[in-house]
Amino acid sequence: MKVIAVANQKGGCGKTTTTVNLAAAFARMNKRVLAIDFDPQGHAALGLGYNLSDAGHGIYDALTNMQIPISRVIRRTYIPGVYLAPSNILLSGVETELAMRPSREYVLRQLLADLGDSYDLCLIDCSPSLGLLTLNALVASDEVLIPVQTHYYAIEGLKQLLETVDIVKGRFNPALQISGMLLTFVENRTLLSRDVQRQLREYFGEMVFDTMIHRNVRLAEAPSAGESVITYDEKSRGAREYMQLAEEVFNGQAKS
Amino acid sequence: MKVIAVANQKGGCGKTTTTVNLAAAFARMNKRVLAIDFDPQGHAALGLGYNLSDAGHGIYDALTNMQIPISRVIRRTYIPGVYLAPSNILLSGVETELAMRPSREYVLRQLLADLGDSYDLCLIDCSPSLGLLTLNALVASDEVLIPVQTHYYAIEGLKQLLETVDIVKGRFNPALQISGMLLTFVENRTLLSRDVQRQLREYFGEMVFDTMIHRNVRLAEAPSAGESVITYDEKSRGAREYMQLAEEVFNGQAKS
Ligand SMILES: Nc1ncnc2c1ncn2[C@@H]1O[C@H](COP(=O)(O)OP(=O)(O)OP(=O)(O)O)[C@@H](O)[C@H]1O
Ligand SMILES: Nc1ncnc2c1ncn2[C@@H]1O[C@H](COP(=O)(O)OP(=O)(O)OP(=O)(O)O)[C@@H](O)[C@H]1O
Ligand SMILES: [Mg+2]
Ligand SMILES: [Mg+2]
Repeated sequence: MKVIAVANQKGGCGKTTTTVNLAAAFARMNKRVLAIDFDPQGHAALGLGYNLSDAGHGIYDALTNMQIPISRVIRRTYIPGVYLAPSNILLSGVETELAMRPSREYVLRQLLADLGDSYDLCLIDCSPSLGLLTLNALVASDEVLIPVQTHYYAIEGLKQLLETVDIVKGRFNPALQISGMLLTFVENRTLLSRDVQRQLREYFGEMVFDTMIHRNVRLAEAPSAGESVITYDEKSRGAREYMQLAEEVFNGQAKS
Repeated sequence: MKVIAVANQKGGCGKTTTTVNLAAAFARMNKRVLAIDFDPQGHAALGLGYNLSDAGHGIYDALTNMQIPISRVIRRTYIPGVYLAPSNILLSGVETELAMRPSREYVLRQLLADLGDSYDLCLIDCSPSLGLLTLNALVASDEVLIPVQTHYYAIEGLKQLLETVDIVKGRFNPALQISGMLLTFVENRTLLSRDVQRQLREYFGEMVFDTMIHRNVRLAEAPSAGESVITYDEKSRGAREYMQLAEEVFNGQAKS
């Protein structure tokens, strides 16, 4: 199972949109995909049509209760081939609960080891922070996919994120690689977006995916129908671009 | 001094953009304004033209070192009337450092008490989370201003945020009120934005500001010049709308 963390501490750069739509696109390629909602907001679950008020265990329970294996919190979604480990609001308190554990960075990694190869891919939607939850996701992953909005503030945080990836690689997970940087909210109409694209490609070169995700209202509409854009509007630009990204991620080498 | 926290755990809804431009708009009304960058990303500092690599103390030092009063970390910005307490990356570790303190929710409130009425207004730019830092901001504030993007995911988190505000009001800061909900990224062109606007006004009524902030590329360009939109492009829609918001916030009653 290839595990990919979708992470960036900058808020609103498209982490959840990427997790949900990439999962649906991989399923179209007949892969079995596990999506883990690692954000207490629970938006990946919503985007996959899951009703947050559903009772039952979530990823929080598997993290904090050794009696509950992760397989018991995984549910089917309406998309054939996509499975979900939902989050809930309790997840926002888990960082203090885990902080005292001896191997607190490896909790998720140990849970995923139980799954063996029951899935082809696992995508982890991270919250907009670099706390212990995101650290757990990076330690558990083979690759990290970094959505980057083509705006000015988005560039500033990348240095810090890459430093964090280096630290994780050095101390906890030597195999961690960067799957790539995904440019999001691209608008060729604005000088700002074109400028930031150019700067990111000049600065990070090969690390930036060829596929870019343009601003497309269909991507923002789909979650209100509890669907991925792939099923909500298959012909939209958003759907085509996430299908293209799935090809690039699955066939490509990690960028670094 | 009226203290307003700009908060919402949803990432990318316009917290920093609102803090920076509202501060500049208040300064135009001849108010003395203190902006506190309470997000380790340091974007409010960037938006106010502050160079993050500047040495010197920041809000982290005042929070963790009793010898350093907040007045020693406050600097002038290029905007007359706007002052800044910058953040730095150390701020991301402060939650664990403060967690063991007996009155850990009141640390910022105690710091601001030292300032008396040296400023008319204080705006606190919060990070996209509901952790101890944001809790400190809510406990230190008279009002909380909530930017809400007119997208589907944005609606979901509001219930949780309002519950958190109620808890803070009940246990730590009975005077805390909601300044209002500010609709951001408004686009009358899209059905989604119009739909979400309607839902928010129906559901939250008076709590929603009359002023709305439309999507406007000038707002995203201004930070790359290290300026607020008020000085970057005074005639832009973004500048006019933030000037209008400043009037509404300053003259209005808090919404609840
Ligand atoms: N390419 C796009 N075009 C238009 N809207 C988009 C696009 N990508 C995402 N969106 C919308 O923009 C908002 C932000 O995206 P999203 O919530 O996926 O970001 P995020 O990084 O997961 O945010 P957070 O930091 O809060 O977790 C959402 O309302 C989403 O529907
Ligand atoms: N009305 C607007 N029109 C166009 N762009 C905007 C608007 N408001 C904010 N932006 C841009 O959208 C991005 C997100 O805004 P901003 O960074 O202020 O949100 P935030 O809530 O502070 O994010 P975070 O959760 O990461 O702190 C920024 O690049 C900003 O320049
Ligand atoms: Mg998200
Ligand atoms: Mg911000």
